[in-house]
Amino acid sequence: RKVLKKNDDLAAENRACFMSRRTFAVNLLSSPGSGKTSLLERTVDALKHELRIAIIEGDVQTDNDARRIAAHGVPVAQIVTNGLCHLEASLVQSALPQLPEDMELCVIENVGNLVCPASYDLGEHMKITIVSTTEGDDKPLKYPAMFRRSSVLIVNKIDLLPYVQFSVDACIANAHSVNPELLVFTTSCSSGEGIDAWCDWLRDRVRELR
Amino acid sequence: RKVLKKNDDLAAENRACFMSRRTFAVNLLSSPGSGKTSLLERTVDALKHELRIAIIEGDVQTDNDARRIAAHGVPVAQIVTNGLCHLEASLVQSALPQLPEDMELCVIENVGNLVCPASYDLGEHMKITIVSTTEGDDKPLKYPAMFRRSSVLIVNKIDLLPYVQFSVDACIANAHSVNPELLVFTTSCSSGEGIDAWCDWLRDRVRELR
Ligand SMILES: Nc1nc2c(ncn2[C@@H]2O[C@H](COP(=O)(O)OP(=O)(O)OP(=O)(O)O)[C@@H](O)[C@H]2O)c(=O)[nH]1
Ligand SMILES: Nc1nc2c(ncn2[C@@H]2O[C@H](COP(=O)(O)OP(=O)(O)OP(=O)(O)O)[C@@H](O)[C@H]2O)c(=O)[nH]1
Ligand SMILES: [Mg+2]
Ligand SMILES: [Mg+2]
Ligand SMILES: [Zn+2]
Ligand SMILES: [Zn+2]
Repeated sequence: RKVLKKNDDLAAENRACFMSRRTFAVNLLSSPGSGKTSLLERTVDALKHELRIAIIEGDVQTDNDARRIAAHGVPVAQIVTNGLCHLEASLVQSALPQLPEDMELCVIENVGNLVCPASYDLGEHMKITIVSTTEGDDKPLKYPAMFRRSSVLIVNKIDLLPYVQFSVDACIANAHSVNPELLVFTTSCSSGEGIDAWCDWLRDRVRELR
Repeated sequence: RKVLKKNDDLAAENRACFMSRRTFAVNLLSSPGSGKTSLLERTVDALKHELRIAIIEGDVQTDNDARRIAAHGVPVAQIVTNGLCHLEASLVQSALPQLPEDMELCVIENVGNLVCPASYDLGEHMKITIVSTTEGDDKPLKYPAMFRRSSVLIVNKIDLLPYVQFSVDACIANAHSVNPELLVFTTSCSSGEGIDAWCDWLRDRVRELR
């Protein structure tokens, strides 16, 4: 379709911009409320003293998430889509001038939606999808495109495992049946479990680029 | 837009069909994994001996949810959207012939998505939106259109309240700031708490129509 072609052209421009500045750019995706902002708060706290980080927040309404991130002391730009259920490359392009040119890591938190954001390239290096243990371990099978196009799967809220019907092994097996290359982390943004391993991996990706 | 106009025409046909048969039709909405199918399993078990119930399941991929419902012994039709992130009236219209004409209650479980399903009338009497306590109490503010167009809000997974940062009062206040008319139930599909009150209300709506 013509819409995606135009989007892809702008995404390529964004990507060229990230590459020329050697900024590692990530598109962070999940259902509403899986913990995207919570993971960013933990990640920013762990890495802000050693990496120049900036965040782009995408939401249908409110700037709540940008306020949460700003309180952690890193640059953040809020995109309000006014009803659009996904971010597009043009929205990211218009947000970029609000952020420092020398940022080493740029994470774009997409609109909470497990379907169409998978189809809109924003110019990122990779897509990272979060699934919460409270959503059911069948999500990779029921919403496959997102998992197929992602490089990393984060299973978040593992502190809630004792109280929900969720098998981490089944979820990972389902995800690998859709995308065998998927790298998996398990985390809890409330207890902090698994955050170090995730941050170590992310730091390595940023360092590799520079 | 022309797409929504055509959809609205088909929705009107569906609605006329439901009304002529005096079927109470509900469009059940939420994020992925909030508990739509779990609530339907509980509801069907509670009401199937006194009401003629049929379910329409909408999913991007798999017929997992229809199998879960079928195991409870009521008629169910599965719509697989193959990537479309919401149900449309035409899909519901083509599923209706698979269900008994004398059904008294028809619940349409929509694709898990808090954004665009709000814009597609399926011919239902009302939209019912579920929020899980694990998603955060800010969802009505961040994804307002769904709450504005719904008649009922169900706050599900209240058994998990001791383990999450979620205020039921704040969530309800946020929802009422978007839609003051919203009727609210709180439930747990695992403990069964609140299910009776929800089923009582639903039975009354079906009875009213006949
Ligand atoms: N128990 C527990 N709760 C968590 C965890 N991570 C996030 N939460 C809670 O989950 C809810 C949603 O978290 P957010 O970080 O706002 O989720 P989000 O994906 O950014 O949500 P949207 O941007 O609205 O789509 C909040 O109430 C958080 O406190 C976790 O690891 N464990
Ligand atoms: N603790 C707890 N878990 C629940 C509750 N309701 C549902 N769950 C769990 O939440 C997960 C998702 O439930 P589903 O009923 O499949 O959710 P859904 O909204 O139908 O999901 P999709 O159709 O994939 O969008 C499952 O692991 C359920 O066991 C509840 O009240 N309490
Ligand atoms: Mg967020
Ligand atoms: Mg379901
Ligand atoms: Zn979309
Ligand atoms: Zn859609």
